[in-house]
Amino acid sequence: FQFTAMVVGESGLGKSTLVNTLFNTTLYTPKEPLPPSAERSRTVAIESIDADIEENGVRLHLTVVDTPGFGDFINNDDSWNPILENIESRFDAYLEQENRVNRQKITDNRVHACLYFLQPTGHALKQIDIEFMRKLHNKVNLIPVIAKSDTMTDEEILDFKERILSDIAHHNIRIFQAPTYENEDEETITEAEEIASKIPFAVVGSVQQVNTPDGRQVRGRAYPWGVVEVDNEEHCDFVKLRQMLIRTYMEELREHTNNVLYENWRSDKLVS
Amino acid sequence: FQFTAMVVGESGLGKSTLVNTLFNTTLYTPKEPLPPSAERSRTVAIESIDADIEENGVRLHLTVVDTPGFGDFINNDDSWNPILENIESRFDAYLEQENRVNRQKITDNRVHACLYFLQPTGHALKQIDIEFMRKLHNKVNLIPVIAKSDTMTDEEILDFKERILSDIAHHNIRIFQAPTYENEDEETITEAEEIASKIPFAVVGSVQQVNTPDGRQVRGRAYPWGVVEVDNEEHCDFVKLRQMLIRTYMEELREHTNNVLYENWRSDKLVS
Ligand SMILES: Nc1nc2c(ncn2[C@@H]2O[C@H](COP(=O)(O)OP(=O)(O)O)[C@@H](O)[C@H]2O)c(=O)[nH]1
Ligand SMILES: Nc1nc2c(ncn2[C@@H]2O[C@H](COP(=O)(O)OP(=O)(O)O)[C@@H](O)[C@H]2O)c(=O)[nH]1
Repeated sequence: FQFTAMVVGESGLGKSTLVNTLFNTTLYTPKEPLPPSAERSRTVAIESIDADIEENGVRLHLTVVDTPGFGDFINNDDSWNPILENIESRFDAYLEQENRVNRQKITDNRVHACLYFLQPTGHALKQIDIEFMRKLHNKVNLIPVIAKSDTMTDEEILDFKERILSDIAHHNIRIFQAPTYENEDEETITEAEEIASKIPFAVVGSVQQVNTPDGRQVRGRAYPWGVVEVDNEEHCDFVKLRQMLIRTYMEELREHTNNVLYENWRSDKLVS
Repeated sequence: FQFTAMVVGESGLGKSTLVNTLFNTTLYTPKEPLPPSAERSRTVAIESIDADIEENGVRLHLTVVDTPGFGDFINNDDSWNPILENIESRFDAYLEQENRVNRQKITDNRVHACLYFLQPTGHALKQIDIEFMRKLHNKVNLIPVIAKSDTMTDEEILDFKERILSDIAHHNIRIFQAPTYENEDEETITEAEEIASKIPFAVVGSVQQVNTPDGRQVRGRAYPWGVVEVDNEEHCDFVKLRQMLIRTYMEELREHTNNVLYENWRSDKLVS
């Protein structure tokens, strides 16, 4: 089936690396950096990459929508606009298919999740973060992540997460809630609670294999003072993000998009 | 004597921490973060902190000029303007003293160095970096530093430094050059070359004492995967920055401000 994820955040927050890490594939080839003399873009672009991958024995057509330029200009007024327009144009495309006589083969290209990358400042949400999330939380499942979290100590991460959640609550921003199931078994409920307790996930991405001091080979980043391991839950929440996005809640993300976000957009559209 | 340093860069790049680390004193008390409901400022502010400190047995009146808000808004158009105005108003104040009948006691409050903090994106200079440096390089000694460089591996730092220097050259930006002395002894020349070879410095700041795995107590940051040591030249260029700014080149920074930057400003002003 089809899953579409959008990735948003300023340049250099490790977005391409994280996407490659999540799907364990080089979806994004390392960008040849533009030379100093290159003309820089002046608006947010929308780019799409497609791949057929297999997850848990399930074949998946994955689309990752990238939004280069967001947050990168001196003046970022309305930088959310091209992104909102893209999400809504996908709703339009779906509505158009729904309204056809023959509806046997509907392709669902709506954005099912938006990974929003927060700069690891250690302070609070930035004004651009608040504005983006307020403009888009009713149109897409927002999953904010703390980018490059190996920049922060465990204590700094706890404080920062607490602050982010209180900023989000204060501004009435709705982020995707990992649903909890009352009728599930103990183990599933515990897993769901553990995932929920780590939001927003503090992530680290890497597709490089490095050697740990104790001789293991892992995906990670090698510093002079030690090795950060992407798949080590003591080091970051990457595993939790992967569980939420791919293993456990992919279906919930698609359903919530269809049953709630799209339906609300559709009724607003048909009323006006 | 008097030394005035200005600190510029977006919120969360470790500026306050680095200033405290440089002068080994809590010049900046940990900011009580504004609550989520706080009204956020809408323009760049200029704030000043003063301290009397002792360096190498020399008593120094240090002023650190902070520029909160720079780079923090959705729209950062002209954010360099309040900063440029502050630098020029200090030139005006000096000119006014120079023009007096009695010039026995001139206080030099001109900005002698501007530490410009670059976000460790791993890509290239941001548009706001280029604009700021182009607007200010003729008015103040620019010392760009790579903030929170413990975010980057050694290899990433080398590539990033190379890219930054080529962006700077491409845009004809003049940054402060550690002067080299032909008539100095071998050791001094070597030290000057070593400092120059590390520019822009990749810095890490911390005033916290932490324990290394091999039992030493150092200023640094403790991560689950290891301890970054601020004063360890294998870990970052903090020592080099401190040498340049405080130990070796403080006099050159003041002289260059007086003999070149101020003089050029003064002749432009008197001509027009
Ligand atoms: N510290 C740290 N650096 C990272 C991480 N992920 C990527 N990077 C580095 O950050 C730089 C930018 O990464 P990239 O994926 O191109 O960022 P993008 O511009 O957001 O797509 C590269 O040098 C990466 O190696 C991470 O989790 N932690
Ligand atoms: N990784 C890393 N974090 C740092 C460094 N210096 C400060 N920090 C952390 O970054 C956050 C913001 O630091 P602060 O000095 O307040 O930044 P400012 O807003 O630029 O003044 C705090 O959580 C600091 O502990 C550094 O060199 N490396």
